[in-house]
Amino acid sequence: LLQFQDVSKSYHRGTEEIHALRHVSCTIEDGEFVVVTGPSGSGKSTLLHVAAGLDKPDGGKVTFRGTDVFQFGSRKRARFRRRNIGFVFQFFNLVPTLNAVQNVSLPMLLDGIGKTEADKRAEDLLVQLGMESRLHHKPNEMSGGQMQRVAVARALIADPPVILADEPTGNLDSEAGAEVLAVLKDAAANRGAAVVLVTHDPEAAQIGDRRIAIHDGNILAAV
Amino acid sequence: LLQFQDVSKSYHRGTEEIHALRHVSCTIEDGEFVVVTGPSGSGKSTLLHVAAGLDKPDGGKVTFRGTDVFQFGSRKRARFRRRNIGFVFQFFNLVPTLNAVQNVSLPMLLDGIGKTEADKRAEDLLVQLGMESRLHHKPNEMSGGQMQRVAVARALIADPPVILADEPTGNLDSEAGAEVLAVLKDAAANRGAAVVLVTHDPEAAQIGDRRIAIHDGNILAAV
Ligand SMILES: Nc1ncnc2c1ncn2[C@@H]1O[C@H](COP(=O)(O)OP(=O)(O)OP(=O)(O)O)[C@@H](O)[C@H]1O
Ligand SMILES: Nc1ncnc2c1ncn2[C@@H]1O[C@H](COP(=O)(O)OP(=O)(O)OP(=O)(O)O)[C@@H](O)[C@H]1O
Ligand SMILES: [Mg+2]
Ligand SMILES: [Mg+2]
Repeated sequence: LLQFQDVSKSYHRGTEEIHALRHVSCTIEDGEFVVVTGPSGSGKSTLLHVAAGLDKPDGGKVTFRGTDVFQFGSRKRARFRRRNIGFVFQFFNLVPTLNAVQNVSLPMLLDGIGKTEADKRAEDLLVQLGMESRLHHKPNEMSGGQMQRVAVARALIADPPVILADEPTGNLDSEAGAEVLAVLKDAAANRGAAVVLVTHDPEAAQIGDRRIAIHDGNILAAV
Repeated sequence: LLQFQDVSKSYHRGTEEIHALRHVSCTIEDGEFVVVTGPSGSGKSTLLHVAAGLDKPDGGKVTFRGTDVFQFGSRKRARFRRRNIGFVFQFFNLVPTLNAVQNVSLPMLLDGIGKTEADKRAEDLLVQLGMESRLHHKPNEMSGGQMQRVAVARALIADPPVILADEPTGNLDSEAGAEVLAVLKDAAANRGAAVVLVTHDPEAAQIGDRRIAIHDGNILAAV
């Protein structure tokens, strides 16, 4: 479903070159739940951004169902991303002027789903994540972990075939964290989504089918 | 050193009243390391913001060495905070236009310490936290956990008597997280700082002298 073929990505600062990803190859199938772990700064967020077509690699190819994600221009890539990828950002990227339900329902509205249905599904998901008392709060009226759960719900609402979750439990206690992992696991197990979970939490790392360890831009193991 | 006397804080949204803190009383002494745990949304960040004089309570009193923190106007309170409190924010609050060393040295420069000395201390602290290869990167050239470590270093650099750390390891792997906990523990043990660590990490919760559990704005236990 989603494949990296010898993908490399560097950042340049003056004369310095930082190799964020080095010759990364891996394949993720429908319904698979892959956990990515590695030290802070090792390239995990970069991996997810390249997978989503947000960051262009310097070498190699990223394909989705065989199609090169970066053959499209940025507008077409954005539409591809909206339809196929649910992304839980490490720092959420919520719309500050919208409340929880509005933030979560946005992907469905953009897909042309009616407001009534989109809002209903947004509320159901938020309630599943323990957010029933905060449905109409805006981001600046929420705690860190509440914002994180809104970001998780937004990534899942349109039932995308690929879900990329960047440390989605970093601001959550064990109970709220377990709810997040449950909805991610359910997406893979019951709706056939390919899920890539980046996490520092050793407990969360247990729930995948397979684990990829990344270190200094290199994939060390695909277990 | 730092004392809450029957502190309450509410937010009002239309007719709804959210009790973020309910009649909280506690005392923290010099050199004490207190860990605060509790579910997402239970009031931990609010507790720290009120302790730092950033958020005014609706009831009760916060004192620092016997002085009411909120008797000052906001400008004088800001100066009090800069001199006495090192705050690691849940979402860092770094200056986007400054690099790591510049962000960390800022509190010392504001205190009138010379640039050479401030930069040296900033670098030492950053190296201690594994940041030696990222000293001159700006926030948008760093990973999430790298930004978090810069925020930690900034809170510690001026050796403040009170350190308030809001989930300072949420974006860190276990090794980088252990480095953060070590510098916090050292500040309490060897420099007499009163440290309040808010964390969701059960491992981190072990390192305090005392633990406070908060639930729906109530302090449940001061163990
Ligand atoms: N614009 C940039 N310029 C230079 N270096 C960068 C830039 N953006 C990221 N980096 C570096 O690339 C490396 C990989 O970053 P990435 O955000 O993928 O790490 P990560 O594994 O997600 O870390 P964390 O667990 O801390 O979130 C980091 O070491 C970071 O400093
Ligand atoms: N401006 C606001 N208006 C209404 N409610 C608010 C506002 N700011 C915070 N809250 C609510 O106050 C409660 C306490 O928030 P706080 O940020 O202290 O929680 P927390 O314990 O730090 O949570 P987390 O672990 O998720 O960071 C939350 O339930 C939040 O929704
Ligand atoms: Mg990251
Ligand atoms: Mg918080």
